Amino acid sequence: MTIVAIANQKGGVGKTTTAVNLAAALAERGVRVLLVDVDAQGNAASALGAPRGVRPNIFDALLGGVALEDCILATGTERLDLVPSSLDLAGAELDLAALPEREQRLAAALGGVRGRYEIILIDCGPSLGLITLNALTAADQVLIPVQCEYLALEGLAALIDTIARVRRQLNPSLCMLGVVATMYDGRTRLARDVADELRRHINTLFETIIPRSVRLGEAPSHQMAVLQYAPNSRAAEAYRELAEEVLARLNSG
Amino acid sequence: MTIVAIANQKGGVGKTTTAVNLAAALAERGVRVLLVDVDAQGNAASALGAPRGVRPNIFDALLGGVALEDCILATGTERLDLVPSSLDLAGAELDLAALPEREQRLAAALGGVRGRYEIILIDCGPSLGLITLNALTAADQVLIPVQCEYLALEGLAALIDTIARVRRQLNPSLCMLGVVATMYDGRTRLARDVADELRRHINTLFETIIPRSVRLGEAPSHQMAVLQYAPNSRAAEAYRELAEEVLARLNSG
Ligand SMILES: Nc1ncnc2c1ncn2[C@@H]1O[C@H](COP(=O)(O)OP(=O)(O)OP(=O)(O)O)[C@@H](O)[C@H]1O
Ligand SMILES: Nc1ncnc2c1ncn2[C@@H]1O[C@H](COP(=O)(O)OP(=O)(O)OP(=O)(O)O)[C@@H](O)[C@H]1O
Ligand SMILES: [Mg+2]
Ligand SMILES: [Mg+2]
Repeated sequence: MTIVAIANQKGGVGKTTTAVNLAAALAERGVRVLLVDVDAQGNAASALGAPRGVRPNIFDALLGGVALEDCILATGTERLDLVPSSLDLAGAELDLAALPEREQRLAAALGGVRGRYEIILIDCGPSLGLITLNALTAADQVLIPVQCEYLALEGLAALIDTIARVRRQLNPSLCMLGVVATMYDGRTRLARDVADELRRHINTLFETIIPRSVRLGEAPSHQMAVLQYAPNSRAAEAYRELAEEVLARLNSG
Repeated sequence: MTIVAIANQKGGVGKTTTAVNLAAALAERGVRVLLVDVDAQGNAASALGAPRGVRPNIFDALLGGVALEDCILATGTERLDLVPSSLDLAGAELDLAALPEREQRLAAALGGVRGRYEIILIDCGPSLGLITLNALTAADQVLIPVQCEYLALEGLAALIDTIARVRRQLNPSLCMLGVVATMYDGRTRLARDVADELRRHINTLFETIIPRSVRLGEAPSHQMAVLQYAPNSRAAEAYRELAEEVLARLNSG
């Protein structure tokens, strides 16, 4: 079983969209997947048609002594389950900070479900605080979505430094699964320039590029992944391609 | 003098873009403006052509005992100054939490510059943690950018609740300046539906809608506000209109 954290402190780059649609594409291909939402906004639940604001949730598993397997919800997608987030996470950094082994809480919680899923994806919020550190400490791999925008390039170096620091101090087995370019609009010179820049500097960049597509914005309002909402769209195809590349990288070791 | 916090915990909705271009539009109109960046990513500096990573910065003013006026940088725009952010802010929540009156640190720091500027804008990061609470406690008004996307609507109720809580517990004079719709692409039904939804439910919605425009993505790579980079663009016009509406609301009390 592999745990993949989907992280980037820059906001709105497509972390949740990638977590939800990659999870759905892997499940469609026969993989048993668990999606864990550690972002207080809890967008993953609504994007998958799961109820929002339910208990127990990830907050109860991290701080309330509830077993993580008791927080698992089924989704509208076969072979894809979800551990929902909680608004209470917004204040959880301070609670977590006071605990021993505060960075290891999620890794310990996930220990209980290791046998039930082949891949666990963790959707992180736009932060490099203690909750994202928990995700990076629990993970075997990190997937970084990067929007094809100039400002999104700026934070990438700081993020890669943080991942290296986590590998040195908290999780020696953490690897970089790769960087995926998102919201690519080939009609704009800006997106082409940013994609070129990524190809020049990032050696783990995925071949698959996720196009800017209104289908990805519409799918959450229909409470389903784009693979169900618009199965023949370029966006759905792109996430299926990404799933193939992810599996190839995970299987090649 | 008025302090306006630009906040929304949803990532990538146009907080920095609005902070930078509204500040530039107000300065163009003759208003003396200070932009304070409290987001660890520090995107405001590069979007305005100010150097990144300088000291002293907002971290030194909040936690290092440095006077805020000693952290002020000039920008490429006349009548617009900047207090730059710091990567160290990413870990500052835990340091701040241990201090007395931890939510009032920014309000106290801004006390020293009250007479020098007519408007102070605070660019917040994608969070509702202690640093954003500092901004909401220091502010007289809150401006909320909302992307015309379904997922961006979800967090709005939680944000408005948080603002009401801050008004009750920390800052009785905090008012809602308004909500501004951003990244509006009129060709998509999604954006039209979201804008309709905002008009129906948000009575402080600005008339001005910021269109989706690649000029706004390009301007930061040229280290200037869109008002200088593409002064006759729809995007520049929209931020000038927003500045007029903001001034009208501030002056009508
Ligand atoms: N390729 C795409 N094309 C068009 N829209 C997209 C694409 N990917 C994501 N979106 C939309 O852009 C917005 C931001 O995406 P998303 O919420 O997945 O980003 P995020 O990184 O998870 O944000 P946050 O930092 O708030 O957690 C959402 O409204 C989503 O529907
Ligand atoms: N109206 C617009 N049209 C097109 N692109 C835009 C628009 N507004 C902002 N952008 C671009 O979208 C991206 C997100 O905007 P921005 O960084 O201002 O959002 P933010 O809310 O400050 O993000 P964060 O949550 O990370 O602080 C940036 O690359 C910016 O250049
Ligand atoms: Mg998200
Ligand atoms: Mg920002």
